[in-house]
Amino acid sequence: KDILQKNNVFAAQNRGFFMGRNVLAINMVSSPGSGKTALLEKLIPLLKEQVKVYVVEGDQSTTRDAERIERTGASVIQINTGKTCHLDAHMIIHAIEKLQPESNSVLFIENVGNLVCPALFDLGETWRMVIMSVTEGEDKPLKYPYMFESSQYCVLNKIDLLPYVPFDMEQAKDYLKKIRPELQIMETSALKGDGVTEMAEMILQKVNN
Amino acid sequence: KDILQKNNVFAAQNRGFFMGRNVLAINMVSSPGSGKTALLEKLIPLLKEQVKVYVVEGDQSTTRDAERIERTGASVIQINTGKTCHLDAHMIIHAIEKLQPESNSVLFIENVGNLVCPALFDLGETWRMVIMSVTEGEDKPLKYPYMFESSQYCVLNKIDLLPYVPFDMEQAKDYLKKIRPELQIMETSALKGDGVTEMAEMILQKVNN
Ligand SMILES: Nc1nc2c(ncn2[C@@H]2O[C@H](COP(=O)(O)OP(=O)(O)OP(=O)(O)O)[C@@H](O)[C@H]2O)c(=O)[nH]1
Ligand SMILES: Nc1nc2c(ncn2[C@@H]2O[C@H](COP(=O)(O)OP(=O)(O)OP(=O)(O)O)[C@@H](O)[C@H]2O)c(=O)[nH]1
Ligand SMILES: [Mg+2]
Ligand SMILES: [Mg+2]
Repeated sequence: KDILQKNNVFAAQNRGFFMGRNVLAINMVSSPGSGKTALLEKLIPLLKEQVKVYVVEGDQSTTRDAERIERTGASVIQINTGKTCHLDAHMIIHAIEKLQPESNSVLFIENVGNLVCPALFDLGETWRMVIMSVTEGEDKPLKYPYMFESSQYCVLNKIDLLPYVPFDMEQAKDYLKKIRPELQIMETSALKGDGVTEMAEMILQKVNN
Repeated sequence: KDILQKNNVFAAQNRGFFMGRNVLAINMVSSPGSGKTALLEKLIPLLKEQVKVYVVEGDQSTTRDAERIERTGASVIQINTGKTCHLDAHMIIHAIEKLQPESNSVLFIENVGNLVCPALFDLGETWRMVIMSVTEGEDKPLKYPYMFESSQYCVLNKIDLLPYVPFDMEQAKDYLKKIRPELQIMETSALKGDGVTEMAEMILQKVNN
């Protein structure tokens, strides 16, 4: 559609800007409440000693997530989308103008909680990372395929709840590989901290290369 | 917008049809994996001895949810929306043609897992019921207000997980009342069965009056 065409032009501009400044731009997508903000709250303290961290927070309403990020010490801006179900590349152009990210930095974009619409909107990111909570069920990759097809990383979060939920980890990974074989899968608990150090190391490695 | 105008005309037609046949039409909305299908799997056996039950299953992809409903013995059809992020009233017109619901029956519409887009699309339902899992966090009503504003019922599901998640039940109910004071709130575990009998009784009471 015409909207997607326009978006792709803005996305290309963002992608060029990030490449020009060697900014690792990570688009974090997931259902509402899968743990995107909680993961950032755990990751940023591990990263900010070694690299400048910026965050673009997308939500329909409130500045709650941006306030949570502020407390970590990262530079953050909040975008409220109102009734719109996703961030788009044009919003990111404005975010870049406000944040003025330095070279060799990391920019997290926490998208609106939505497993459907953000799949269609390229923001110009370097990585797209889909976060899936083990509480959602192993069939989500099959039922919401576009989001998983268009991601390079998948974080399976809330692994501390595995003893209490009927989640089949092996089946989930089979489904993920079926939808996108090259997907890199990580397991985390943003509550307990499992897997977060490894995730930080992976990010730092990319920034430094 | 023009799309919403057209949708409202189709929604009015559905609403009139349901009134004409005294069909209790319940639009179930939630994030992906909050437990809509699991709740239906528990509810339908309790309802179908006393009332005819129909289900419209909406998903981007697969017939998995419709197959789960089939095993309960209810009449069900699956609608695949592809890249579209919500069911709309026109799709429900077609579903009604296929299902031919009898008078004095219950029709569940399980919407696409999405806390954003379905809020804007009236399907002609009698009740809109938003399901929120305690794993998603108590701030969801504030951050996704349109969905909670437009609902009459809110089901807080997965209460069996309360010992293991940082969910503040009282705070959640405060936020819900703040967004929509008239919201009727229920607590359930679709896994263990808590609250399901009460929910079935509430539905039967409405059908029989
Ligand atoms: N048990 C458990 N709870 C978690 C974990 N990570 C996050 N949570 C909880 O899940 C809820 C939602 O976490 P958020 O970080 O707000 O999730 P989100 O994806 O940012 O939510 P939105 O921005 O609204 O889409 C909160 O109550 C968190 O404390 C985890 O690893 N384990
Ligand atoms: N612990 C616990 N798990 C539950 C409960 N209800 C559902 N689940 C699990 O949550 C996962 C998702 O349940 P579904 O019924 O598929 O959720 P849904 O809302 O229909 O998902 P979509 O149709 O994809 O949006 C499954 O693994 C269920 O077994 C509950 O009350 N407690
Ligand atoms: Mg968040
Ligand atoms: Mg379902």
